[in-house]
Amino acid sequence: SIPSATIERLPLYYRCLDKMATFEETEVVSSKNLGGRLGIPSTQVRKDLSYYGEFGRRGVGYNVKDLKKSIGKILGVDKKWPAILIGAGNLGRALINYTGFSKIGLEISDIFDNDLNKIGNRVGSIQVKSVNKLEETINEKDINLAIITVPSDPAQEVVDEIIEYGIKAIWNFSPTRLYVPDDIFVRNEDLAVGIVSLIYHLSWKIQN
Amino acid sequence: SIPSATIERLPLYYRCLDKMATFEETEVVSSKNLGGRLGIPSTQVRKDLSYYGEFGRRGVGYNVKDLKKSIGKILGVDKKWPAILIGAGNLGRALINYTGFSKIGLEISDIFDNDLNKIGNRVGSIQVKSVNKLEETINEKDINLAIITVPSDPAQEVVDEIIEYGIKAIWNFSPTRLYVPDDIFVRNEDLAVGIVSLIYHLSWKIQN
Ligand SMILES: NC(=O)c1ccc[n+]([C@@H]2O[C@H](COP(=O)([O-])OP(=O)(O)OC[C@H]3O[C@@H](n4cnc5c(N)ncnc54)[C@H](O)[C@@H]3O)[C@@H](O)[C@H]2O)c1
Ligand SMILES: NC(=O)c1ccc[n+]([C@@H]2O[C@H](COP(=O)([O-])OP(=O)(O)OC[C@H]3O[C@@H](n4cnc5c(N)ncnc54)[C@H](O)[C@@H]3O)[C@@H](O)[C@H]2O)c1
Repeated sequence: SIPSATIERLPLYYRCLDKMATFEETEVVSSKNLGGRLGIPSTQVRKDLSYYGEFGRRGVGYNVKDLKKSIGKILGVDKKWPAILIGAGNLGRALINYTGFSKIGLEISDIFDNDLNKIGNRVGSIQVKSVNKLEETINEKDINLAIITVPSDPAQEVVDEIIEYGIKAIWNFSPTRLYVPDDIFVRNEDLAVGIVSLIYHLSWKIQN
Repeated sequence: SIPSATIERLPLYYRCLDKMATFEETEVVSSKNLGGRLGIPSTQVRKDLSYYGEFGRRGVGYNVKDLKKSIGKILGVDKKWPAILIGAGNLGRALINYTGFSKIGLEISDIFDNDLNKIGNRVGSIQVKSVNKLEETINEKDINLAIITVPSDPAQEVVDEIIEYGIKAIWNFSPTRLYVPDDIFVRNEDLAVGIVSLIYHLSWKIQN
């Protein structure tokens, strides 16, 4: 089985190759050069890619466009991934308006909220729906992916409901641990951990 | 030296103890119970805390309020941390309006942008300033911490400038690798890595 650290480096390789293919004339790149741009040792680059097959030629390097395409296929970002977002608040709106997600195939098709003041409003080009329409939308559009930007208290309840309707993968921004069946993927983004670890280092630096 | 994985678990213990102290009557908690709420083995909880001293009594457990206070002190979240935010766009506005950061002492005091249409507008209770005022603000208010929510292209330039003015720690949301001197702390939040790894797992599940 492939280490999760390897899986998490693939998007970094993909973005770097995408930038090279878009902004530079570079046709071929070595593992040393690709790694150097990301602060990753060249041995690690070769090892990560070896889990997925043979890429490039020894001593020559990798063809930038080919490798980008191969990694894109491995990641699945060459396909379209319709998703729903629940919680049309501050963070939800920022995610909906972000143009960067379309490059990886994420397409937020519907937005849900339980606040009567928000239902019916538009965020970007999408109209906020009531949570009463969750079952109908998930079934009609065969949605597998949900983004959770509700407060932590209702998060578990919301997630239980959408799993019942068929959601298979959850991108969770609420700072709470979600209990889900084994066949459901959950990715937690806990922004507070990032800023607190920064404060921790700054605080220790100042004390010493 | 303390492993970064340990440092990153401390905010999770802190938040869990904070919830217990606020919403429950629980006075004492065992490492097994505290770990159980977070999906962390009790041996790991004890090991993490042992880096920072003796807490609780063997066989009895930890006093919830005392342990929360001790971890808060270790993390530095019992102090106030004034910060500036650069890039008053979608994500910047969501971060500014978030009430959860005040619990950990983060206080965004000033917001900057280079877009004439944004300068002078209010986000929450703060008025957006021109980037021309960065040096003056960082020096006058002795700010150490900056949040970067500009696009990736200008990010390095912005960071070079604020380090020159005395910024010591950077919370970076732009999807690009920042080159900074060794004494500067940088924490990168790369939201794309989270969603792409979710798509990766969903895609492989569907293929098999
Ligand atoms: N904004 C940030 O910068 C930030 C940072 C870190 C973490 N978070 C986390 O992200 C989540 C969203 O934060 P925010 O700042 O956008 O909050 P917010 O209060 O602005 O938005 C939350 C939205 O969820 C909706 N909601 C509440 N209960 C619901 C339910 N049962 N079903 C459907 N919708 C429901 C609310 O009506 C609101 O529109 C929170 O869990 C927060 O802790 C946000
Ligand atoms: N919004 C999201 O959900 C999201 C998700 C992932 C990553 N990001 C990253 O976060 C960053 C912000 O994203 P966003 O969606 O808020 O973008 P945005 O375009 O809405 O906001 C960017 C802001 O930065 C300002 N800016 C540009 N150059 C500047 C400079 N040199 N100095 C000061 N201000 C400058 C712009 O005027 C604008 O207000 C980007 O790097 C983006 O890739 C955002």
